[in-house]
Amino acid sequence: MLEINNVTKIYGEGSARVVALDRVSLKVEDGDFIAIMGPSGSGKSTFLNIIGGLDRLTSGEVILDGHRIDNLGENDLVDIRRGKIAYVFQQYHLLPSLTAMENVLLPLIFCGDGGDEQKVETILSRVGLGKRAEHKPSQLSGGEQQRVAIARALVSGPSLILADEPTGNMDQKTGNEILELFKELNQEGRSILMVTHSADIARQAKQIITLQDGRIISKAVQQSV
Amino acid sequence: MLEINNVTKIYGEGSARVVALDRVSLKVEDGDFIAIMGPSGSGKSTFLNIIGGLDRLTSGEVILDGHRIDNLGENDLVDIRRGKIAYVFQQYHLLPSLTAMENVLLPLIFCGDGGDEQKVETILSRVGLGKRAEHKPSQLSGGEQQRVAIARALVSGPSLILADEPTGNMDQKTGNEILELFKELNQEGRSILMVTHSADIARQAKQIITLQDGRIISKAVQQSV
Ligand SMILES: Nc1ncnc2c1ncn2[C@@H]1O[C@H](COP(=O)(O)OP(=O)(O)OP(=O)(O)O)[C@@H](O)[C@H]1O
Ligand SMILES: Nc1ncnc2c1ncn2[C@@H]1O[C@H](COP(=O)(O)OP(=O)(O)OP(=O)(O)O)[C@@H](O)[C@H]1O
Ligand SMILES: [Mg+2]
Ligand SMILES: [Mg+2]
Repeated sequence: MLEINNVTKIYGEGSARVVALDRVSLKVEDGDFIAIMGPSGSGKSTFLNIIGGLDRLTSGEVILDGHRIDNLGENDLVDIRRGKIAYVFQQYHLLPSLTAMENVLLPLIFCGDGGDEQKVETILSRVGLGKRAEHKPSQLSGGEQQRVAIARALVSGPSLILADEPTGNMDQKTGNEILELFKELNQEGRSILMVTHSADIARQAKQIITLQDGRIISKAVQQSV
Repeated sequence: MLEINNVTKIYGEGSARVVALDRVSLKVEDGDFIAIMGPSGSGKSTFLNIIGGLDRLTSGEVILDGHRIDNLGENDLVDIRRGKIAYVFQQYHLLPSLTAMENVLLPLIFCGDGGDEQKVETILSRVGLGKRAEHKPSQLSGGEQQRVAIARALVSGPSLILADEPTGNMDQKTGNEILELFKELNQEGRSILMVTHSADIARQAKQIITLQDGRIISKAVQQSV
């Protein structure tokens, strides 16, 4: 469903030049669940940002369901991604003047699904925020904000979910509940690319990819135990 | 050096009322290294925010070196805290238009220490950002931004360090290097209150406090093994 071919991303020039990704290639099939690990600064967020269309690659291609999506204009990119790819950011990017309910409703309104508040209440409960629907981001803990971002990504039923450290700001128990939710979505057939620093979380995915200095240095497929 | 006596913090009213802290008490001695754990939403950030003067308690007292600091006006609070308490925030709060070097220099300039760039370069190297001094926050990874925030907190040599999930956005190896840095500072006599979701990191502190629903539900002192 998704092909990343020989993607390189270079920031800056001269002494400030950073090769954030170095000829990275990966094929993602329908229903894949891939964990991405690697040291701080190894290129994980850059990798997801380029797939999700938030950043432009320097060379290489990204192909989603047969369409090249790395070289599109803004508007086309939104059309092709809409309803297909959803993103949980490392910095949440919640709108500070909107409540949790409104932040999660936003993609539904953009995708023309209307304002289905019942659906939003259900997913807010599933991420443990049933009582926080009316809170704004400044009235939520770090982990709670992260869960609003996750609910927002999931509410429009995307076929590919890009999650950048979705459980980074939570205790183990809440993190495990969120992981269970991702596994259910995966079992429904959605593909998941999840950056995580937690080996516990990574080993529950179907594959683990490790980045270092912008390169993929290992790919491991989980065997049944 | 620090006494937190029966502190309660209530947000909101009516159906939106949240008891974020419920009669929490803790004594911190010079040279203590206390890890604070607990589920998402249990009050950890609120606890640090009140000690650090970023938030007002509803009832109770906070006493630093014999002075009450919970009931001060803004200016007095800055004086008493200046040079004594430093804070690593859960959301970093870096200034987006300044480089890493400038962000770390700020407290030195505020504390009247002048712009000691050599000192800043040393501490940026100690947190693994030697090559990133000229990058702005948007040009840094999540873990790198967190390390700038840590460097900034440490550069003015505070006697009490409040750290809210300082290694939350990093891989294990980088997180361990940061923890080693905190241990060195603690061995120099500085007190550390560190919120963490990682049991591995918590067990390396001298004490572990656990919060749940705004209350301290356990205190454990590490024994030598
Ligand atoms: N806009 C930019 N300009 C210059 N360099 C950048 C920019 N954005 C990122 N970088 C650099 O590219 C490298 C990869 O960054 P990236 O955010 O992908 O890392 P990461 O693997 O997500 O790290 P973390 O685990 O800390 O979140 C980093 O070393 C960073 O300093
Ligand atoms: N300004 C506010 N108004 C209303 N409720 C708030 C406000 N700030 C925090 N809360 C609530 O207080 C509780 C404690 O929040 P706090 O940020 O201290 O949790 P935490 O333990 O740091 O969680 P995390 O591990 O997710 O960072 C949360 O349930 C949160 O929803
Ligand atoms: Mg990142
Ligand atoms: Mg918090």
